[in-house]
Amino acid sequence: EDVVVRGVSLERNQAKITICGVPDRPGSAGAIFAAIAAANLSVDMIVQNASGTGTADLSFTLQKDDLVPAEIMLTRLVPKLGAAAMTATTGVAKLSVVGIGMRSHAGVASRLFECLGAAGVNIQLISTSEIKIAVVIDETELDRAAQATHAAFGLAQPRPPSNTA
Amino acid sequence: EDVVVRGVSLERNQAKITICGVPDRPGSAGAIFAAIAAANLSVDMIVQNASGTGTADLSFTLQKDDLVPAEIMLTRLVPKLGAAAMTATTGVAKLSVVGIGMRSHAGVASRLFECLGAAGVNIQLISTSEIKIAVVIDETELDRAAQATHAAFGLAQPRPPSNTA
Ligand SMILES: C[C@@H](O)[C@H](N)C(=O)O
Ligand SMILES: C[C@@H](O)[C@H](N)C(=O)O
Repeated sequence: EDVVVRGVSLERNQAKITICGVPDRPGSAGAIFAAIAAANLSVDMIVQNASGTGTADLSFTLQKDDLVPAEIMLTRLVPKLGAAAMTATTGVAKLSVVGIGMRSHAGVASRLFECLGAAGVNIQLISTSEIKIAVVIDETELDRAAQATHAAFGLAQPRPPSNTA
Repeated sequence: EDVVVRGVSLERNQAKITICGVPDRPGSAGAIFAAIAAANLSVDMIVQNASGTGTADLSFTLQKDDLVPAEIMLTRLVPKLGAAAMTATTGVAKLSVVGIGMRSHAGVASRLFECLGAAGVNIQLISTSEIKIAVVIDETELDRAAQATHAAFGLAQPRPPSNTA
């Protein structure tokens, strides 16, 4: 099917938590998210990659204001789970390319990733669905990344951020 | 906003490639996907997690039939990129919970991950968007995972796979 990229969406003020070395056995991800849900935290992207060593790293993004309560709660949970460590960072942002028919096209992914690489923007997290490719990058690089992405997909350049950004 | 889970979708016959130790600098992901797009491979989920060691693992899923051409092409690329290794596996499947208002609810994620844990299903990859939470699991566990998920979200049990599954 033809890919139609409709636009680029930007989300500032994000934070990221990565739990490294989560034991790769049934139930670990459930235990982490049961604690997050019980603390009533609103989570956006959840990304987990398998690794060959019997452990997996699991990351998620949340609003900057929710970072401290999440960190406090997870600091207690991580040792109980047998996970290795947790890192929490603010100053990240999410950039997403939204379209239809994304799923079967590595072309959209390559165009996005290559334009970010050429603009010197480092990709920290990647997550995709049928209608969207989302990356987490450093917030200081967001405007540069947005300009490069609009240009790469032939979209009208975004207006400079106004006070309402 | 209220979360409404509309259904569970299952995709069999998937394969997974993980490239470990990709140098975590601008352009690496672009180089990988430029090669994938040039080989005209159709990719589904793309998942990358950041790691603190200056490298990142990047995984993607594709149709089982595309695995061998992808492996051949990436075997040549991985050393040029300075990545550590590549693993390719068939026999995986994707299970997704689809709904609206997913984004702000760790509750949906925790319910899905906990029910899979209780059913003894190990989660290999996780990727989310506003409308969907997708996990990659072993294909032999798909029917058990689907039953547990339908029960956890109060959805009518799937009919046993017919010949057209
Ligand atoms: C790492 C974590 O996802 C684990 N594999 C689980 O199934 O819960
Ligand atoms: C690992 C890879 O994503 C790298 N950080 C890049 O930006 O291309």
